[in-house]
Amino acid sequence: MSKVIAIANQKGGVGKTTTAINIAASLAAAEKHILLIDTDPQGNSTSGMGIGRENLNGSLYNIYNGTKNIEEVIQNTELNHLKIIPSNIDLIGAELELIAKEGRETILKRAIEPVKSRFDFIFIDCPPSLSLLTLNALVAADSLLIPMQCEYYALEGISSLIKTLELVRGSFNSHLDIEGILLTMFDGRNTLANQVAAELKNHFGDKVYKTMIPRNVTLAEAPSHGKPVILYDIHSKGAQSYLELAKEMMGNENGT
Amino acid sequence: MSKVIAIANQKGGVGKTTTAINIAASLAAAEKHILLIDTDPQGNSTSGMGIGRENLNGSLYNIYNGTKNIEEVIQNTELNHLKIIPSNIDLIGAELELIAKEGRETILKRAIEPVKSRFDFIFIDCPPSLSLLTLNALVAADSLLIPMQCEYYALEGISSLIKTLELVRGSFNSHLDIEGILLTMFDGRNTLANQVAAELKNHFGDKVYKTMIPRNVTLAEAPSHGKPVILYDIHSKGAQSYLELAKEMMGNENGT
Ligand SMILES: Nc1ncnc2c1ncn2[C@@H]1O[C@H](COP(=O)(O)OP(=O)(O)OP(=O)(O)O)[C@@H](O)[C@H]1O
Ligand SMILES: Nc1ncnc2c1ncn2[C@@H]1O[C@H](COP(=O)(O)OP(=O)(O)OP(=O)(O)O)[C@@H](O)[C@H]1O
Ligand SMILES: [Mg+2]
Ligand SMILES: [Mg+2]
Repeated sequence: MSKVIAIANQKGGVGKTTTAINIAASLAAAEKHILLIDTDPQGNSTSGMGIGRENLNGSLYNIYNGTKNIEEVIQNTELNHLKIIPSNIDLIGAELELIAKEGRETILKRAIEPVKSRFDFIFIDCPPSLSLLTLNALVAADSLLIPMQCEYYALEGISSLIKTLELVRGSFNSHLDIEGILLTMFDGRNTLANQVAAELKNHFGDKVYKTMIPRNVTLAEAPSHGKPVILYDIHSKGAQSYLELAKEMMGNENGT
Repeated sequence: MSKVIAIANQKGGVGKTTTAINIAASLAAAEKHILLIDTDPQGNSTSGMGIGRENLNGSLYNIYNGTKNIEEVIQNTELNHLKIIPSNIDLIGAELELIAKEGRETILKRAIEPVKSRFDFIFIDCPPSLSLLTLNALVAADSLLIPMQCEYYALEGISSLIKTLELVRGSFNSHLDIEGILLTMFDGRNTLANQVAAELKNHFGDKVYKTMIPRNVTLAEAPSHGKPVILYDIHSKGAQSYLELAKEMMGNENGT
């Protein structure tokens, strides 16, 4: 059973990378075979996992410009069950080069095909835009995990994300669905956060994960040590909440 | 004396829109003539100023596709001295349409020219990417204001922003300089924040504003009322810190 999940939201700074790294690591700790693909030219998933962005042997850019195959760019991480396809600023070049390319929307989907069965989950960390890189991730994905900060601008942006999802479903990927909406940096003492959370649950029902990720400084500290939070401080609220999310996701997969 | 300032940082969620709206409003309250240009397809500066993104009479997209001139898209706001050029999701179309256009990097610069002398400051709120929309803003700008969250990924990203600034300076806009680096959502109790702040001051010296914007929930609440924070709650720490920043910016202009 292999599932490709795009982690996307065009609103910036809502916890896409933090979620990608930490859900991938938490599931790998539970002995699931995981591939993390960094499709953001910022390369935050890459550096957050302790991989230098400068002298990469291979990166996602090589897939887009056809100079390497997927086997050559998959790298190991500190966790046995977690592999990564890193990225760096070169990926910006792919955006412009893709425009005129034949089948530009399905490059990532076709590249993943030969390795998909080896992994239980493949997570794709997306940049904060509805660009061709994000489009490739949505076309390649079985479902979309949407990290949501419970604030006004993030709530405002969700409608255009859903519209994009429907467009992709209509033309490139008929079975694409919402995997779940994850409330991030959640502070229960804050009225605005509670209002936004209520609105999301009202609108999306069960699609909103029961697990909420609290604002927790260890989640912001871990990347400066190049480690997922379960390797940096497993007892922190941040680590515990992502381990809980991993359990919830595995439960959803087994239909429990 | 008229200055065009781009507010840009490709890292998402660092406070670009919050800074654009609130510095524009604070300077307008000090009777400076201000134009705020929203060049992010998310349209957060537009809705944060209480302007509906759906039925716009005119928007920045009209400038990029040549269907209206700048006079037709400048709108009033609740503050007399603050005008805005709004945006919405249509602007995404401009990104793709610009690729093949002659002089695609200087469209915004040429559009602003006829009205520049009417304003003391023109602020451009940029999307979280180094795309053609951001490039147009950097080519049109006299200087770049960089909002910085004091966290690891934001610090990591600043080097590619500076590289982009140097590229633009080299080919399109020789006098483009850093206006200032603004520390946003700053929490002095947090070791990571203090470390990052120290590193920025060490590297950029006087370019780092003395004014720091604290994390303050009224700044996140104000946009849901469609108001800049000085009209929502002028006594809040958020409002006071942007008024202070306005004073510091005016002092810098007068050379004091
Ligand atoms: N639950 C949390 N508690 C505290 N800090 C957090 C939390 N989640 C993320 N952060 C921090 O907030 C910032 C934004 O998170 P992150 O970079 O993961 O968001 P993003 O959506 O990937 O951003 P971008 O849009 O730039 O890709 C980062 O500095 C991160 O370390
Ligand atoms: N000083 C602050 N204190 C508390 N909340 C803040 C502060 N500054 C901004 N925010 C909130 O943090 C979130 C991110 O800020 P904002 O949207 O202004 O960043 P941005 O850089 O414009 O994001 P994007 O990259 O998506 O354009 C928003 O929900 C905003 O209301
Ligand atoms: Mg990210
Ligand atoms: Mg913004």
